[in-house]
Amino acid sequence: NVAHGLAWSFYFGYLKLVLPRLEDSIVEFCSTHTAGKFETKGSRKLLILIPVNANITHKLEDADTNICFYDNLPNTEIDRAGVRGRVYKHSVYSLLDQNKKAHHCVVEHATPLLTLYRMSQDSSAGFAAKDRREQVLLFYRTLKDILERSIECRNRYRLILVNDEHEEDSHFLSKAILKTLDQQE
Amino acid sequence: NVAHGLAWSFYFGYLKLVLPRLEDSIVEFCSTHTAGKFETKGSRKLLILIPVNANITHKLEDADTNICFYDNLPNTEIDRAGVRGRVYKHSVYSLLDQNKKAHHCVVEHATPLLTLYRMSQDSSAGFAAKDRREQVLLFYRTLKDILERSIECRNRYRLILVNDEHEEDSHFLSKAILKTLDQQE
Ligand SMILES: Nc1nc(=O)c2ncn([C@@H]3O[C@@H]4COP(=O)(O)O[C@H]5[C@@H](O)[C@H](n6cnc7c(N)ncnc76)O[C@@H]5COP(=O)(O)O[C@@H]3[C@@H]4O)c2[nH]1
Repeated sequence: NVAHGLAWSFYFGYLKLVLPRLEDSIVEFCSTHTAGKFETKGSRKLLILIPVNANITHKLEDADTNICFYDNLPNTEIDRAGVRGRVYKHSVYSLLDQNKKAHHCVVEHATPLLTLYRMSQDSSAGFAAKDRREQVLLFYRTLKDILERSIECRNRYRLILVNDEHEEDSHFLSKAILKTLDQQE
Repeated sequence: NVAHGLAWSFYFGYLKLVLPRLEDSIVEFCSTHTAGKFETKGSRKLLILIPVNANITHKLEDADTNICFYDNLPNTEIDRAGVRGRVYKHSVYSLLDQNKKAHHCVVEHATPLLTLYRMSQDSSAGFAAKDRREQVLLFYRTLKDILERSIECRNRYRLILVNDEHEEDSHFLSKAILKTLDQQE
């Protein structure tokens, strides 16, 4: 079950390292970005998008014109497995709601889904396209369990399962993200 | 089989992206590092260390005093899954051989082994410590097959399986790496 290992990899190789540093990163970002108010509906969490069809865009604004790249949080550098000062960063996006009001958030796709997608296209990987949706849901459930039990990660993230049934709505992604931000107030 | 998915992830999420750019990266490095000669025994490949006990050090010099960090290759920035300009880089090390002559190489551990190691320590991951060695060897074999069939990666890497039987030799890691460099002449 590929999704199981990829969820653990995402935790040990990334979320466990970066989530404890997120708060400080946002504080530093706010101190250097005084031009505009960093309006995040009170959210200082990493929003992690999990599209059920594993269809991941590299630039979120390509998926929805109500999403604009704003800036990157400051880099974190960590020595990892022989790579000196490997860089970890997150991107901040500005989202327009239905009233054209802008909100900022730290959001990205769950990168391991790219591997699931590519494996389903390569016949030698032993992973069929029809299994993909099931594997994405397994990834989501496994990751959810791991993170709920993790002291380092607790309350520092939101997992957003993105359904593909609404794709005819060209703003369904920004709406899905904003809905999640509203849910935590 | 966790190792199977991690090998594919290492390929699609890293090696397939960075290996085609390695040559240019080294050329740029040599043009900015004219003080000392970049002596690599003719190797312009990424050396990937795979320790069978999955015991990965974050700084290679901690494993062997004949290994010194030299400098990093220039950064590569790629937009990935919503992270704008995600940074990929490699570290260059200087290795002393038995005659105290220095050789440079671009070397790092296979990062997914960290996940295998951590999973074997976490009882909820469903992966026992006694399975680790077998999973590392499966990772190695799977990765070897994928890379041999990859046009993007061919001839741009060397996989170095590092046995743990020689750990009483404090210079076994530098010797294992140098032996690999010699083998390609
Ligand atoms: N040596 C090395 N240098 C790198 O820059 C690098 N980037 C990825 N990898 C390894 O390749 C494979 C595929 O990467 P992917 O991005 O799909 O998953 C990654 C990704 O989802 C997430 N992650 C890790 N680093 C970052 C990062 N800097 N930004 C965003 N996500 C990250 O956490 C997963 C596991 O990471 P690692 O456990 O470090 O090993 C990865 C993985 O085995 C790297 N290995």
